[in-house]
Amino acid sequence: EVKFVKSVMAQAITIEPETLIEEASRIMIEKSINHLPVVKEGRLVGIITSWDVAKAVAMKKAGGVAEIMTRKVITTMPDEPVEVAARKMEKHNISALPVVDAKNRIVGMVTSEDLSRLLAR
Amino acid sequence: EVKFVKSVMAQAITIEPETLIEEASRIMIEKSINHLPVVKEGRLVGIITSWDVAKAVAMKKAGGVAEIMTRKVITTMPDEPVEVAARKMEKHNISALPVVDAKNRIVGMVTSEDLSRLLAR
Ligand SMILES: C[S@@+](CC[C@H](N)C(=O)[O-])C[C@H]1O[C@@H](n2cnc3c(N)ncnc32)[C@H](O)[C@@H]1O
Ligand SMILES: C[S@@+](CC[C@H](N)C(=O)[O-])C[C@H]1O[C@@H](n2cnc3c(N)ncnc32)[C@H](O)[C@@H]1O
Repeated sequence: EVKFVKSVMAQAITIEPETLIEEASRIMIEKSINHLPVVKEGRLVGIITSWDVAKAVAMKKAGGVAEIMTRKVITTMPDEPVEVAARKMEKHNISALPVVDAKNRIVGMVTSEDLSRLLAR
Repeated sequence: EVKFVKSVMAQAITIEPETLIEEASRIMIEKSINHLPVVKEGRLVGIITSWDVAKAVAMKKAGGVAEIMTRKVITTMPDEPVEVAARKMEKHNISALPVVDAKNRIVGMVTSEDLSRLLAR
């Protein structure tokens, strides 16, 4: 039985480019997550993860997330098979994909934790 | 065909309790990883992840990793089936397991990224 991203994805919690790194960190801790898509006027403009926060700490950087977010975001869609999503994450050495609809609006988030759970049958 | 942890695990990069949070962050960035087991005199005493670094940022904490590491570490062994490792991660909502031998010495690290790659066949 083929599984699709829509059956494993979670709700995405998004932030804005002006959000401070410290505030983004607080949200990750409150929601127990590691990945936050960055959205400006409804459009996906970047992604920041706890790895980026560690990078900011290593480089003694503070300020808004726009300075440290990744701007070229790899995404998936609800009807994509989980194998395709897993292949994208492997290819780019990343651990999450924002899920977007046909109009590129964010409808969810899928992480390598969600996929690894499929093995925990 | 059953897969075991030993066929997917990677080499573990470890740190000591006295390692500074900033130094641990530098190692995560250099090695492109998110999880560091903390070892004292050859024994596993904790684990620190990029999520813990985000927590330190949210709480404006600095200093040695001993202050923010998780001390009760969930582990796995090389001969454990990957489904069992996946179930442990799911149960504790964690994304990595240090791999230990019969004498509790660290022999590797397995992450939810390693398990999600199994789906990318
Ligand atoms: C290259 S990975 C390396 C470490 C580890 N594999 C992980 O995913 O955390 C870390 C970087 O990937 C970026 N990243 C995470 N998800 C992404 C996505 N869907 N598209 C583009 N970049 C992403 C983060 O912003 C971060 O700078
Ligand atoms: C509970 S998870 C929540 C966020 C997300 N699920 C993740 O794994 O990053 C984050 C916490 O799990 C802890 N952790 C990670 N791997 C662990 C392990 N093998 N044993 C015990 N705690 C671990 C980290 O130290 C961190 O405080």
